[in-house]
Amino acid sequence: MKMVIAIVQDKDSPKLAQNLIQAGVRATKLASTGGFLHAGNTTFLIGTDEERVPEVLSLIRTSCRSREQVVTPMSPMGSQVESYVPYPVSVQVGGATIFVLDVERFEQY
Amino acid sequence: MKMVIAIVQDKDSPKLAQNLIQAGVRATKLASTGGFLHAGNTTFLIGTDEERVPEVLSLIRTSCRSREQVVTPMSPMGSQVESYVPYPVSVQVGGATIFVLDVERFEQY
Amino acid sequence: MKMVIAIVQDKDSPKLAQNLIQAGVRATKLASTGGFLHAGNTTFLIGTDEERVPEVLSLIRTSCRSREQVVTPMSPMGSQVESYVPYPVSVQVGGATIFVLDVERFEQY
Ligand SMILES: Nc1ncnc2c1ncn2[C@@H]1O[C@@H]2COP(=O)(O)O[C@H]3[C@@H](O)[C@H](n4cnc5c(N)ncnc54)O[C@@H]3COP(=O)(O)O[C@H]2[C@H]1O
Ligand SMILES: Nc1ncnc2c1ncn2[C@@H]1O[C@@H]2COP(=O)(O)O[C@H]3[C@@H](O)[C@H](n4cnc5c(N)ncnc54)O[C@@H]3COP(=O)(O)O[C@H]2[C@H]1O
Ligand SMILES: Nc1ncnc2c1ncn2[C@@H]1O[C@@H]2COP(=O)(O)O[C@H]3[C@@H](O)[C@H](n4cnc5c(N)ncnc54)O[C@@H]3COP(=O)(O)O[C@H]2[C@H]1O
Repeated sequence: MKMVIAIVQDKDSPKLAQNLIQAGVRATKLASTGGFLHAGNTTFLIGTDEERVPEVLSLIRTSCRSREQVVTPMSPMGSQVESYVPYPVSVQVGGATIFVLDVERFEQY
Repeated sequence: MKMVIAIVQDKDSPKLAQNLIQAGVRATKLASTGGFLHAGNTTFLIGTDEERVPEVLSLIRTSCRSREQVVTPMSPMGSQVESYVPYPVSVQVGGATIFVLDVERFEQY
Repeated sequence: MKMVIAIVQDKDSPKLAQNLIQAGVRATKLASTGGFLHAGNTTFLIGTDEERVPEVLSLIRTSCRSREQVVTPMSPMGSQVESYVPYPVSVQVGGATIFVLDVERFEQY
């Protein structure tokens, strides 16, 4: 058993959830926030058999797409704070960030 | 140290939290959503010594129970979309879905 | 790649998020609740290269501090329920509780 943790944009979450259901892959969703843009996103927890990990990754890749977001950062990225004037910048946010972890034991009651 | 990730129904969460406190087991709760029914549920993160994992699993098993939920699915489970008429179906939701993962390092500051 | 799961007090979350950005460390935040005090806290998921784990831990240690919280427990910690009179107790809440887990595979689409 493996735990796939996938962080995706909120816009792609319904499509990914639907594609997982149709493939018979079980999942749990958590509301989350990006550390950089502080925008809402969705973290999926997907416990799946090891053999199905490639299929789950390709489901995520086809359901989620990268987008450009225009943001006005609240504070400087670097260290200069004195003459900081906030202005809009465009940031490319990827479709999905995915971590696969090993599960030692799986139970359902 | 092991990380026990347990997804339980919201109704059982207060009882499980209480039973964990009484057993002196520390935990953190996350609000979550089921991938299939889109109903709210609770994800517990429980960091515990390896020897206590069986005790924690049996605490979860006795605190959480399976229930029948009647739902009207928003869209077809399979691929036919044309003549889809939503009607209520009854789904058995288990008491708990549990993943045990290995923790390489634990710190508290 | 390692997954650092850090549970910190809400008060320290903005400072930690800022320090992570300045160090170029990526992170995702989840709203969470303590199992004991039922107070809100923040769970950070930080995927980072193994060599940077010590730096990430020390960033968390310097960004988060322990505080005393006064609470009136809703119900007895032990088993006696009959003559329970709730009265305020002071509890020391640590700066951060941190779990480091191994990541087998990391992908970004
Ligand atoms: N220090 C920095 N300097 C310049 N640009 C920066 C930056 N940190 C992030 N970005 C850019 O901003 C986008 C959104 O980041 P955010 O942290 O809000 O939202 C992130 C975060 O919630 C999560 N994430 C990405 N890498 C992560 C990691 N290693 N650990 C935990 N969460 C991660 O995935 C979301 C999307 O990440 P993605 O890389 O596609 O897209 C990122 C990246 O293109
Ligand atoms: N494709 C499908 N076709 C037919 N019936 C389906 C189905 N997917 C789920 N169900 C049924 O619906 C119940 C609720 O699923 P849901 O995804 O909302 O809520 C789930 C989900 O949040 C979590 N979960 C279960 N297995 C998981 C896994 N492998 N990975 C991540 N989360 C899981 O535990 C909750 C309860 O799961 P449980 O298995 O007891 O109960 C499930 C199961 O009986
Ligand atoms: N059974 C008990 N008897 C007496 N005192 C108790 C107790 N359980 C907790 N406490 C105290 O209350 C503080 C807040 O715990 P809470 O569970 O709300 O909030 C916790 C919880 O959300 C998380 N946490 C700590 N250890 C954990 C673990 N092993 N697994 C998962 N989450 C943990 O970190 C937060 C802060 O923990 P920290 O240890 O610094 O601080 C704890 C601890 O000092």
